[in-house]
Amino acid sequence: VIELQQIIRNFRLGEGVIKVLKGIDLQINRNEYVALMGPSGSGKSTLMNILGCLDTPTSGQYLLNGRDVSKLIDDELAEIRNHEIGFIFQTFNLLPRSTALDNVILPLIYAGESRKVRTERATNALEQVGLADRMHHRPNELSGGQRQRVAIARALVNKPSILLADEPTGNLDTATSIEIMGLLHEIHRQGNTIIIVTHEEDIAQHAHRIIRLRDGAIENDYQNTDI
Amino acid sequence: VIELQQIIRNFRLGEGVIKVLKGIDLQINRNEYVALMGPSGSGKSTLMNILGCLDTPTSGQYLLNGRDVSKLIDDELAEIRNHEIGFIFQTFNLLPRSTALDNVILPLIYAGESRKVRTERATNALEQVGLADRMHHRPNELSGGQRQRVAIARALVNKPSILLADEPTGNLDTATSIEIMGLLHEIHRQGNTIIIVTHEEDIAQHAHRIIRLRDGAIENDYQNTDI
Ligand SMILES: Nc1ncnc2c1ncn2[C@@H]1O[C@H](COP(=O)(O)OP(=O)(O)OP(=O)(O)O)[C@@H](O)[C@H]1O
Ligand SMILES: Nc1ncnc2c1ncn2[C@@H]1O[C@H](COP(=O)(O)OP(=O)(O)OP(=O)(O)O)[C@@H](O)[C@H]1O
Ligand SMILES: [Mg+2]
Ligand SMILES: [Mg+2]
Repeated sequence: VIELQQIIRNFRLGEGVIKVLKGIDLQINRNEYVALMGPSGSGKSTLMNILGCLDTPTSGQYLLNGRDVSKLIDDELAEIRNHEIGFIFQTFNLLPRSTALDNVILPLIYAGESRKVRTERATNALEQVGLADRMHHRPNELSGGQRQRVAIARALVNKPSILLADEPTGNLDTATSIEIMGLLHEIHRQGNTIIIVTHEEDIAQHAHRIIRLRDGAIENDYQNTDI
Repeated sequence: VIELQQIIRNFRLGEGVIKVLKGIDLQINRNEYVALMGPSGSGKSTLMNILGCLDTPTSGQYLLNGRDVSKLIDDELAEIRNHEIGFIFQTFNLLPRSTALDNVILPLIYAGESRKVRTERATNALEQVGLADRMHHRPNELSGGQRQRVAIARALVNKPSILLADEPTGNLDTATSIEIMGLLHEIHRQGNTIIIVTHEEDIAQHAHRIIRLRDGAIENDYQNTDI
């Protein structure tokens, strides 16, 4: 379902060029559950942004469900980002002046759902992450882990077939993390594809395959036999 | 050095009142190393904000080095926040349009240090967290873990005697976390007081004392005998 060929991503900074992804070759099939690990700064979020069609590689090819992403027009990309891919950002990226509920409703507005369906589904998603009693709080009236869970609910609400989760339990206590990993398992069980960035070995152990990045290149890519 | 008596913190939201801290009694002596744990939403960051003189309790008393914090004037509070207390925020709170270096220099400007000393100390602090080659990047040109390390460097640069760290390794891989915990140990060894919020048991094990919060009250407060 995902095929990356020689993906390179450079950033220009001042006079110099920073080579962040140095030629990534990667194939991920439908319904795989992949953990992406690696040191801080190794390029995990950058890779996730490319996978999520939020960033364009400097060179190389990205085939998503057989289609060359660089050849898609804006409308097709918007459709993919809204319906096929759910993204949980490392820094949440919530709208600061909207409530938790309105933040989770937003993707449903883009998807053209009716008001009744939107409120129902968003409320449901927030209940699933344990935030039923925080729906009308704005982000600055929520704890760090509660904001993270709003970001999770928002990513799930359009039932995407590919879920990209960048450190989804980074701000959660053990008990809440277990609940969230349970949610992800259910999504995986329904046939969807999950790619999770984590620096915690316990969380990575939930995945069937582990990919380790170092300095912008894949250092290791193996099946998780302890699962 | 820190004494909290019946600290209550309520938030008003719409028609209702949310009772976030429900009467905290706490005493922390000089040079203690305390881990503060508890479920998401239990009140850890709210408690840290009160300890850091960034928030005022609804009722109760906070004695810092024997002085009643509620009786201090603005200049005295600013002095405490700038010289005595270092705060690593759960959401980093970096200035988005300043470089990493300028973010770390900021507390030194408030402290009235000369330009030469400021640049030297800030550079040093960034080297200590492994960001020597990222000093001129702005936050949106840094990875999540790199931003976290800028926040750490900024908190240390005025050599505070009390360090409040809210999830300081939440976005860091294991190897980088070990380096940061090593830094904190050195600060502790020099006689300073450390309070660290963490949801990771491995990180909490570095502390000598563990305080567990639940629903805004202290559920458990014990010495870490495994250390
Ligand atoms: N301004 C506010 N208005 C209303 N409620 C608030 C406000 N700020 C925080 N809260 C509530 O206070 C509670 C405690 O928040 P706090 O940030 O202290 O939790 P925490 O223990 O740090 O959680 P986490 O581990 O998720 O970071 C949460 O339930 C949150 O929704
Ligand atoms: N806009 C940019 N300009 C220059 N360099 C950048 C930019 N964005 C990211 N970088 C650099 O790219 C590298 C990879 O960043 P990325 O966010 O992908 O890392 P990461 O693996 O997700 O790290 P972490 O675990 O800390 O979140 C970092 O060294 C970062 O400094
Ligand atoms: Mg990242
Ligand atoms: Mg918190």
